[in-house]
Order: sequence, then structure tokens, then C-alpha cells
Amino acid sequence: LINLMNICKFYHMGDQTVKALDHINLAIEENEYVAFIGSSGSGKSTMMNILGCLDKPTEGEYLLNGKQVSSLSQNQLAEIRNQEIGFIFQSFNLLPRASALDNVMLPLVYKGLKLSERRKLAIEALEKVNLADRMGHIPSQLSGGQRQRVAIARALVTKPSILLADEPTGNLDTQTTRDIMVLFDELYHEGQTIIMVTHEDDVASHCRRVIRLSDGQVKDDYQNEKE
Amino acid sequence: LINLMNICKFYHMGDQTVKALDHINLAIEENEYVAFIGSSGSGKSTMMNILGCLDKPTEGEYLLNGKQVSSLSQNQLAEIRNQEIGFIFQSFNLLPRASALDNVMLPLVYKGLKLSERRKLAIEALEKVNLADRMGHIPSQLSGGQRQRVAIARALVTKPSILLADEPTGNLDTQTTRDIMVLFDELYHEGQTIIMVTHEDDVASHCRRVIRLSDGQVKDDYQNEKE
Ligand SMILES: Nc1ncnc2c1ncn2[C@@H]1O[C@H](COP(=O)(O)OP(=O)(O)OP(=O)(O)O)[C@@H](O)[C@H]1O
Ligand SMILES: Nc1ncnc2c1ncn2[C@@H]1O[C@H](COP(=O)(O)OP(=O)(O)OP(=O)(O)O)[C@@H](O)[C@H]1O
Ligand SMILES: [Mg+2]
Ligand SMILES: [Mg+2]
Repeated sequence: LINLMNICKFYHMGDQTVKALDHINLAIEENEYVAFIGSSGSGKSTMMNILGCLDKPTEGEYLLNGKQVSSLSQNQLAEIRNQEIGFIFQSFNLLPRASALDNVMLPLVYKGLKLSERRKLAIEALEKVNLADRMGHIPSQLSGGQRQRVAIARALVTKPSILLADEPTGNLDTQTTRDIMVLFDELYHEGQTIIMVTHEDDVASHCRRVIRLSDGQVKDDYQNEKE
Repeated sequence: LINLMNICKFYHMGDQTVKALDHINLAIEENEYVAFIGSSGSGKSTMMNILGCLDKPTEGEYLLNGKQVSSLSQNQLAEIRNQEIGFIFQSFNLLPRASALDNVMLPLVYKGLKLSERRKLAIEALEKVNLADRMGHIPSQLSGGQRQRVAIARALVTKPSILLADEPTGNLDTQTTRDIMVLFDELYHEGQTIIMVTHEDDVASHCRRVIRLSDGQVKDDYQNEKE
């Protein structure tokens, strides 16, 4: 499904070069459940942005479903992002003047559904993250963990074939974190591909494969022992 | 040092009332090391904003150092916030167009120090959070955990007598979290008052007192057993 070949992401700052990703070679199959771990600044979000077609590498090739992403047009990239990928950002990126409900309804517009259907699916998604009673609030009227859950609901509402989740539980207490992991596990058992970044061991333990990044390179890549 | 008496924070949304804080009675002494825990939406950030004089309660009284905060002028409040309190926000709140160094230097302006002295203290603070090599980057050129550490350095640079930290390690890996807790422990042993919000048990275990909020009320208030 996903093939990264010699992927580099370099930033040139004056006379210094920051190597956010440094010659990454990686293959991820359909219906894998992957956790990226690694210290702060090791390249995890950069990796997610490239996987999600939100950013281009400086060098190297990214093959998604066999197609070279670098050769796709802006329209084709937008279509992939809207139809196939669900993205949960580390800093949520909600529309600040739209309610939780409107934020979650937004990705459904590309599915060509009518308003009543979009509303119904969005309310179901908000119920799954326990936020039905906050659907009218705009982001500034929500707690940090509530904004994070709106971002999660928005990514899940289109039932994406690839879910990219950058630290989806960083602002959540233990019980809420468990509820969210139940949702991700469900999606995985329905056949989807889940790729997440996390700092928490109990979250990484839900995944089947753990890839550790350090200074922009893959340092470890192992299977989680699970029944 | 801190006395909250019947503190309420209500939001009126149409015909519903959200009780973010619901009759809070609490006393915190000087040089305490307190962790607020509780589920997402339970009122922790609201509590921190009131303690930090960034928000006013709907009802009730807040006594800080014996003075009624509600009777203080805007100027007096600003002075308290600048001189006595260090605040680490759950969403960092960095100046987006200023470098990490400039962001950390900013609170020192109120101390009346000259530029070279402010720069020196800011660089030391960035070194303590392992970000000296990123001091020229602006927030969009930093990872999530790096932005969080800039916010931490900015709060610590004035050696505040009260440190208010809202989920200071939410975006940090385990090792970096430990490094940050070492800094907080140092500040505590120097006699400062540390009040933090956290979702992580190992972080709360550094504190001497743990207060659990639920639906805007204090549900638990216990001492951590430590040598
Ligand atoms: N401006 C507002 N208008 C309406 N409701 C609000 C507003 N700000 C906060 N709330 C509500 O007040 C409650 C408490 O919010 P608060 O941010 O204090 O929670 P929290 O404990 O910090 O949560 P988290 O762990 O998710 O950060 C939440 O249910 C939130 O929806
Ligand atoms: N626009 C940019 N310009 C320069 N350097 C950048 C830029 N964006 C990111 N970086 C650097 O690239 C490195 C990797 O960043 P990235 O956001 O991928 O880290 P991360 O692993 O997600 O970290 P965290 O766990 O803190 O979120 C960091 O050292 C960061 O400073
Ligand atoms: Mg990141
Ligand atoms: Mg909060």
C-alpha cells in the first residue's frame, strides 16, 4: 500500500541543514496497525505529513497504491486526501469559527452526501467520542481534550481506508484514551490501515508494529507480540 | 497563599448552563507541589486560568496572598501575572512570528533587565529544555514537543514564585518528560509553589498533593506518600 524509498526532508536554515527525515526506506501493507515512536523532534510529524500527502519530500519517492505521489496533480492529491485518508493533527487544526458539528461534517461534503445525511453521520461520530452534548460549541468553547476528540471524530467520520493519527491521545485522560483506542481497534478490525504517532506505551501496545524514529532515521522496526 | 471560596464559572449557552467550576473551596499553601487530575472537560484548565488571574469567576472569591483578586485593577493584575506567576498553557500560546529565543526573552522585559542579560537568561532556559540548537526557529519550524518546551522555558525564565503548568508534558516522549520533571522538582526544592494539570500518573507522582476534579467539583484531595 505504502512504499517510501530513500525519503529525505531537509530544511536549509542559513548555513545549517536540519535533516527532519534522513533516507527513510519503509513499506507498510494494507490493514497494518503501526505506531511511530521516538523522541521529541525525531521526525514523526514530518513522516505523517508526507504519508498524508500534505508535504513533499526533498528527495526520494513515495508510492501510494503503486502510484508515484510526486507525479500526481494538485487535484489528484486533494482527491486522495479527501477520499482515502483521515488525518488527526498533533495541533488539531479545527476551523475556529465553526461548531464541533460543522467541523465534523466538513469532510463529508466531498462524499456528495446531502445535508441531513452528513448531519446524521457527524452526530454519530461525535457520540462515539462522547461529545454529542458539545456539538454546538466552537473550539474556543471546548477543553483541550474535547478539541482533540472533535479532530478524531472528523477524521473517523468518512471511514477512511488509511487513518493517520498524530498523537491522538496527548490531551486525554486514561479512561478517555481507552475509549478512543477502542474506536481505532474497531476500524482496524474492519480492515482499515491505521498509522499513528504516540508517546504512550499503552497506546503503542494496541498496534501490531512499532517503528522507532531517531534524528530522522528508522532505528527500530518490530512486531508487537499479541494473541 | 491561595484561597478559593465558593468559586463558580458558568457559561450560559442558550437555555443550557455549562458549569465549568461548581462551588470550589480550596486552599493552597506556599511551596506546595500540587497536581490537578480529572477527565477531559472536568474543569482543570478553567481552574488554572482563574488561579493565574487570566479569567474571572462567575461567583465566589479568590484570595491571592491575602488580597481579593476581584478588587484589583487591570494594572495590578498584569503586574502579578508578570512578576509572580509563570504560566504554561495547554496550547502553548507562543508568538507565531517570533523565534524561540524571542518568545523566551519576552517575560524578562517586565523585570527591567537590559538586552544582553535577557538574552543570557533566555539561552540558559532554552539549554535547560535542550533547545539551544533551535533558538532561531519560529514556532511553525518546531515540532509539537519543541513548542511545548519553548512554552516551558518561557514560564521558567523569570523564576516565578508560582508556576502554573497545564499539561506541560502532553507532547513529550518519556525521556524528555523526565528531564522536564527534574526542572520542576528543582524549582520546588528552591521554595516555589508548583501547580500543574496532568493526565499522566508518573507525572502526578512527582507532586506532593493530588486534587481530582470531576464536572467542575473537587472529588478527591489527597497527599502523595513520598519520603
Ligand atoms: N467559553 C466556553 N463556553 C462554554 N463552555 C466552555 C467554555 N470554555 C470551556 N467550556 C466547557 O467547560 C468545561 C471545562 O473545560 P476545561 O477546559 O476546564 O476542561 P479540562 O479539565 O481542562 O479538560 P481537558 O482535560 O480536556 O483539557 C468543558 O466541558 C468545556 O466544554
Ligand atoms: N519548517 C521547518 N524548518 C526547520 N526545521 C523544521 C521545520 N519543521 C520541522 N523542523 C524540524 O524537524 C525536526 C522534526 O520535526 P517533527 O515535527 O517531525 O518532530 P516530531 O518527531 O513530530 O516531534 P514531537 O514528538 O515533538 O512532536 C525537528 O527537529 C524540527 O525542529
Ligand atoms: Mg510531532
Ligand atoms: Mg484542559
